[in-house]
Amino acid sequence: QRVLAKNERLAERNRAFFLGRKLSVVNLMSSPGSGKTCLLERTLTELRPHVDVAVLEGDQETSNDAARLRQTGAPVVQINTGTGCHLEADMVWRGLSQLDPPAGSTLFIENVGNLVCPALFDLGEHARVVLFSVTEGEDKPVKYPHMFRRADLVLLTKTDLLPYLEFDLDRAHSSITEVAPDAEVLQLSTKSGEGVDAWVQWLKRLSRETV
Amino acid sequence: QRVLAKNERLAERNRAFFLGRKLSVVNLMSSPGSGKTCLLERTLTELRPHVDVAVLEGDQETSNDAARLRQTGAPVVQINTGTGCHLEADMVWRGLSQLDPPAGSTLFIENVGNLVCPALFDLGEHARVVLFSVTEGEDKPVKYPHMFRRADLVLLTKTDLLPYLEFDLDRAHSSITEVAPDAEVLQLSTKSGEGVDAWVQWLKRLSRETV
Ligand SMILES: Nc1nc2c(ncn2[C@@H]2O[C@H](COP(=O)(O)OP(=O)(O)OP(=O)(O)O)[C@@H](O)[C@H]2O)c(=O)[nH]1
Ligand SMILES: Nc1nc2c(ncn2[C@@H]2O[C@H](COP(=O)(O)OP(=O)(O)OP(=O)(O)O)[C@@H](O)[C@H]2O)c(=O)[nH]1
Ligand SMILES: [Mg+2]
Ligand SMILES: [Mg+2]
Repeated sequence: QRVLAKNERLAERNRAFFLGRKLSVVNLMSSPGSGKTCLLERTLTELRPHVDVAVLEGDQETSNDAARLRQTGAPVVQINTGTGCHLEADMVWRGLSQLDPPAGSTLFIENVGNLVCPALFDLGEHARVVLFSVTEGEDKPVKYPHMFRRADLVLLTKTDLLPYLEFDLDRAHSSITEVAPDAEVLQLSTKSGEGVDAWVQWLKRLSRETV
Repeated sequence: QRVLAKNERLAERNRAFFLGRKLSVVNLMSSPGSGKTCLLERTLTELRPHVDVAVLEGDQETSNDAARLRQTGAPVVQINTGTGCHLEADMVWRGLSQLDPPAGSTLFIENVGNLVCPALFDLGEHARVVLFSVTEGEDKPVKYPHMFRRADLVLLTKTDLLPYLEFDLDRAHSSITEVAPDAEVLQLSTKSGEGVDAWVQWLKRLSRETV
């Protein structure tokens, strides 16, 4: 519990920096492989002509995801957590000094792929976005409630695969509503493009509200 | 580190119980939704006529998975970890006294869906099996190396979906080999039945070697 109290204090410090630099900050969380990086690749390409963007990329090991995202031209700093299973506020603080994002940017934090631990660690972000892919089964929200309960937005991803799955969309939506009645929900596919516009609009709205 | 040392001691105690009761114990781990429970449903049905089976089911919340597995007729005890992100040796000890499996059984432990934390907690098991579904991307082994490094067997699941994905099997296999050169690898689908026989043979071999 001392770890969480310390993290809360550092999250406050991050929040103050975000306010000072007029950043709009999104923390992207999901199971491993739900599509966070693919979504960011597409999002950075769509946003960059209109809005300054920057990325802090969290992974246990490798900088594969950072390398993929740098191809969009956006500034990306990779944070490796080693055996750690989530990003913490002090890692983000250190990453920010390296990244030095321009004022008014949208900052994306791609967290370590994990539906459990990242839910407990506030990074100072404005919005918590949880991805949940249709290939994982309908019941993830009720089975991993702590992550979904604190989500501002739930993205149901890879909807292009629905024709090949026995996935019950109604059950998935009621599983989300049961745990996170206030969360917004968008369905999307980075392959077919479904829902990507609505997501980009959601980001522009967040930026207007925070910056 | 004190937590891991205590867990090691308790894992030894579990191992002694497994030896005493002549159990063959498999710890199943993966990301959320990689197909652990679907595989167990199929496996328990195939094994039950030949071998005694029993299951300890680990989840943050709900007993959805235990209810699914009980439909096979196998004895199942559900362990809920709350905000915990993995099973620990003492939870398994407590579950064992409830389960009271017959001598000579194969005991399956379905761990909490998480590619990070369960890798650090020995439960006293004979074999660590890591599932990795083709829908998650090829690079999971190198990005979450601690889990794969300690795997005895890696199961590449949901291969029936390969025709609809841009998934490079060679890259996935070399990603596994890079991190876990000694692990055996099987491809399977609980939908098409591919690989299920080879998996059941692997289990029977394990049971002969341990019991
Ligand atoms: N069909 C389909 N596949 C997708 C979609 N989005 C991502 N994928 C696939 O899902 C796999 C994982 O995608 P990533 O974007 O790397 O997932 P991630 O959440 O960033 O993974 P980690 O960072 O390792 O947790 C890759 O094989 C992608 O091709 C989608 O919308 N449709
Ligand atoms: N196409 C296909 N889908 C599968 C296969 N195995 C599992 N699934 C689907 O994958 C989803 C998750 O399966 P589960 O078996 O519940 O996954 P799990 O690993 O037990 O999930 P958690 O216990 O929540 O971590 C479900 O929607 C299944 O229908 C498979 O071989 N092929
Ligand atoms: Mg990623
Ligand atoms: Mg399961």
